[in-house]
Amino acid sequence: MSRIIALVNQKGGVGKTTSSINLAASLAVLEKPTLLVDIDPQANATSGLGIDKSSVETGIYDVLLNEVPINDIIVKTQLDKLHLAPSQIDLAGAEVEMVGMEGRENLLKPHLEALRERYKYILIDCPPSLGLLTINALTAADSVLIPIQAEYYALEGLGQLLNTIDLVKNGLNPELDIEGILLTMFDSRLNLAQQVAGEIKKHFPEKVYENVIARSVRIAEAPSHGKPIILYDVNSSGAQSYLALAKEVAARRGAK
Amino acid sequence: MSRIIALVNQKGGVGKTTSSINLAASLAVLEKPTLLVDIDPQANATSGLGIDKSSVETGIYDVLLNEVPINDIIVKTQLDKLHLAPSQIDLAGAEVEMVGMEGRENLLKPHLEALRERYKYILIDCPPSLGLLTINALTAADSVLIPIQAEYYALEGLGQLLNTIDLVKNGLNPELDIEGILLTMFDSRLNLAQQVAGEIKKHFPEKVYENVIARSVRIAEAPSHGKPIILYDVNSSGAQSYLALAKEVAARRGAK
Ligand SMILES: Nc1ncnc2c1ncn2[C@@H]1O[C@H](COP(=O)(O)OP(=O)(O)OP(=O)(O)O)[C@@H](O)[C@H]1O
Ligand SMILES: Nc1ncnc2c1ncn2[C@@H]1O[C@H](COP(=O)(O)OP(=O)(O)OP(=O)(O)O)[C@@H](O)[C@H]1O
Ligand SMILES: [Mg+2]
Ligand SMILES: [Mg+2]
Repeated sequence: MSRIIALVNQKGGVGKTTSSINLAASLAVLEKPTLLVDIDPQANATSGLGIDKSSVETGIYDVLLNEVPINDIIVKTQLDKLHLAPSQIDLAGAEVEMVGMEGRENLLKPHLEALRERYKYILIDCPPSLGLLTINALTAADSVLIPIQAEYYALEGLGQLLNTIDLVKNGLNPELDIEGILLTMFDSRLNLAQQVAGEIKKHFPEKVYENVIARSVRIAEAPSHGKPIILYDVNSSGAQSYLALAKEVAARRGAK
Repeated sequence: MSRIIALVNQKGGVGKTTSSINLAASLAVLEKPTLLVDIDPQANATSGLGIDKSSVETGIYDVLLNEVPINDIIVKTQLDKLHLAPSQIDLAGAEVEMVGMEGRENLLKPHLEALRERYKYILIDCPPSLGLLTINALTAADSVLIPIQAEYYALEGLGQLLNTIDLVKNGLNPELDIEGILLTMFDSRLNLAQQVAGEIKKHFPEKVYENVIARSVRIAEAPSHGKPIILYDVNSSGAQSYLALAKEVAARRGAK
């Protein structure tokens, strides 16, 4: 009775972490027990929720490479229904270590399968690459949520990302599906944004979420206070947009 | 008589590609023969200069892994003094292949050393990670230019980046130093931007460039026309800022 969703886009700076934190926080506020798994060596989702990444002694690196059960690393956050599996700096060297390992793409999946009873949603924040960490997330996930900026390079990378999702679907994870495409940092006054958004909607009509996240400095300020936007400024347009997105995600499909 | 500069930041979307293209183009306009090397599997610097990445038969992947001389892949651009060593999609699998190779960090350096007589500047656009492709760039470079957005996560990642630069300096490339720190997508009306910029200037007073690149949609539009900003809209503030930056980079030090 849970859904595992990976937030993936190899293009950098498109709002993966911001969407992971704020969608997870909004689902928690809607009373759905949610776990956020941070598998980005930058550990931005960890610090964005107010946890000091240098103080994380055992984290996702130990789960993937030292067989520590994920239960042992899960921490609470300021929201009762939101838990976090934090990243740590050691993760930066993980991909090189994983290359030679047996079943290197399946290191994360067994840990998340064991948590399905406990969480309604498990979100995975991925690094800006299609390397082994992201492949582990795609193998463990039921579906992929693709945050994307309405700009040229982000649009250009979409093809490569969809190819990789297909590869994983045809091999490691036949269940994998696209949960949705989320337009982030959207500025409706710009022609460029309108054009690129139009292109994306034309190619993926049913996949693009109704709710678009507009560019708003309050969203960019929140992580410096270690809080999701809904706790930093609940009346902001950003908080309302992510809350509406959470309702759209929950409504789109019943959990498995 | 040349300078090899790597544009590096593992934080995604901070303006590495945009700065690589537009600094290289501006240096070329100032009559300095310049080569732009694209080692990002996304190949954004390649497409941003109007070259179709799927039509690149031999590219930087072949130079690093198939011993093709870099001369064989260099192409012209719309600017007489600007050449490009293009990336290609195959590069996405390169890091996994490089892990087991002898001298895996030094695959790029010999190729660029052989070009020092031909180019006054060689710029390297890096992917958003500190993996083997970026390590190859840091090993080959004389110095590092760090594009950075004035936002929380970008500031947070600066420590990890400087540690990595130190590691390379202490081992593979003792000559390596920091060319400069470039504030990008800067919006002076935002408190967040002012605060973060203040932090960076406090920690690295001599390294931050006088010239700051303001957020401007013309800069984001230019790559969809396959042109650097100076060819897309020479009168725009973006074109003027990157031209001023090129003059500052050229003035900061005489070439080696
Ligand atoms: N809607 C928004 N409005 C304004 N700023 C935003 C918005 N969404 C994200 N940002 C800011 O844009 C930057 C990039 O976002 P974020 O770090 O979430 O992207 P990412 O895809 O996770 O990046 P990376 O590729 O490095 O992992 C951050 O500084 C973030 O605070
Ligand atoms: N000064 C600017 N004003 C407005 N938009 C900009 C500016 N600089 C860059 N951009 C846009 O911001 C986005 C991110 O920039 P860019 O792709 O150059 O960053 P990057 O660091 O190379 O990203 P990646 O980490 O994916 O390699 C792009 O869509 C680009 O067009
Ligand atoms: Mg992120
Ligand atoms: Mg780039």
